[in-house]
Amino acid sequence: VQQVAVIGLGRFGLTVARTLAGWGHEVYGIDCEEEQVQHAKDELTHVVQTELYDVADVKELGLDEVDVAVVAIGADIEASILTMTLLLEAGVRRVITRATTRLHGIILQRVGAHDVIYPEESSGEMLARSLRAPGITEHIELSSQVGINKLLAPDEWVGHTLDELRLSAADPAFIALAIQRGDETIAAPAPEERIRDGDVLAVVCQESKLDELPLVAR
Amino acid sequence: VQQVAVIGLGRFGLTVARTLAGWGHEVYGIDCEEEQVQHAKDELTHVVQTELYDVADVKELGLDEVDVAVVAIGADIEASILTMTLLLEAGVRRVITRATTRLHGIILQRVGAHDVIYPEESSGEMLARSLRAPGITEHIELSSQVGINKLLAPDEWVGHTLDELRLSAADPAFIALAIQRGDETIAAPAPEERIRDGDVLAVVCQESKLDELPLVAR
Ligand SMILES: Nc1ncnc2c1ncn2[C@@H]1O[C@H](COP(=O)(O)OP(=O)(O)OP(=O)(O)O)[C@@H](O)[C@H]1O
Ligand SMILES: Nc1ncnc2c1ncn2[C@@H]1O[C@H](COP(=O)(O)OP(=O)(O)OP(=O)(O)O)[C@@H](O)[C@H]1O
Repeated sequence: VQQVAVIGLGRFGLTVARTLAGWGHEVYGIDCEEEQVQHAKDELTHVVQTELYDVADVKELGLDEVDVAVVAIGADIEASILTMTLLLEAGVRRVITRATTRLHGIILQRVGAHDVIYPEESSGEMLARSLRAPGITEHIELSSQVGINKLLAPDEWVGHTLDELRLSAADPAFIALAIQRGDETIAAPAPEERIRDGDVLAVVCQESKLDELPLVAR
Repeated sequence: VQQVAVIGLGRFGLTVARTLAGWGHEVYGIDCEEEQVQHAKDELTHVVQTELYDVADVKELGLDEVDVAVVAIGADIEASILTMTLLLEAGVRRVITRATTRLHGIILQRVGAHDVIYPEESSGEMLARSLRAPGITEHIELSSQVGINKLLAPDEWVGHTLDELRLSAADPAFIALAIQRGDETIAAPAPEERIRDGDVLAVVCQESKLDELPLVAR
């Protein structure tokens, strides 16, 4: 169980906070605005309406003891840098900060953020990736040239074996690593495994060959 | 090659546009603000400074012929709904729209968006997931109970076989589907495969058992 502090409970911060709280982690939410605090109180156990002005404020709230702090303040670049610096000065071992511009992110890294997040850019990349190859809904990057892609089996694949579809290890451009069939997960499926309607596949692909996957958007 | 129109070239929209353009797709960028258009002109081949007021505007720009249009207007909810509706009315076959609030998203879906994106929320979930299990950097959901997680092999695993680490198919809670070793991808690794320093693993896991993965954050 992690102890996590989230400062800034806008859409990004509140989502981080509520998602972690939903998994049983201890989440402390901080926001200077009453409206955000009231909204968050329904979902988080510990929410405080305050602004952090010095290291004493951080320690008073016990925030120096958390495993990780997320500074999710967006528009106010000054407040974001100051808040992050206070948390670092208070000894928080891991501080992750959201940046609004590339320069803002550079400053945060120089000042000592362990990780800088660009929420709009990272969602933009995720959408671009899902548009690139219709049918590919999620993706893991294994290296700059190889990735694992999740896709719903197109109608054209149903009834065919992985071998026939050139998705078995015999053909290294694309290899089906796993098939999710309802509640059943088939790891390392055999070349003679036959695709059924509704199958979800995790396929390792050379990124440059992604467009060759015979996919049709449903 | 896809033809994609992106209306609204803020951080989210411009990222979608430039990422797709970088992969060789034909991207048309539209924004009503000169500053955004100038900024985008360095990166996209076709950028137009305009606001879409009726279906004729859409057709005049040839936007009705694209494969997919992304409405990436954020704060102006009215403009986002109106712009999306014009694209649908002009016959664009797939329109994906960004929403700023849950209600905004509900309206977009009622009006006919094929997909609604919440950039801040989706990045918030991604960060929460990476914080949940330190060391897990990326994730694909196969079902609500099973996922594929990417992780860097912790020091404790180096030198051990997948069997010894209980990551082979003999132990269905966690199965290593692939190992990325530098430029080499090992799909469906054998139980006797020995982990080396720097190995990146894709492991299928029961979501409820995620915290049992013996991970240590590096
Ligand atoms: N100094 C501060 N201390 C604590 N909270 C702050 C401070 N400055 C801003 N906030 C809060 O941070 C939250 C996020 O700030 P932002 O300006 O990005 O708003 P937003 O656009 O609503 O956020 P999001 O994009 O996450 O929805 C807001 O709820 C705001 O009240
Ligand atoms: N009616 C419109 N037609 C075309 N572009 C528009 C229209 N309304 C707003 N835009 C543009 O959409 C872009 C995104 O709008 P938003 O208000 O979300 O700005 P932003 O916060 O900078 O965006 P982001 O969060 O993606 O960085 C802006 O560049 C804006 O100029």
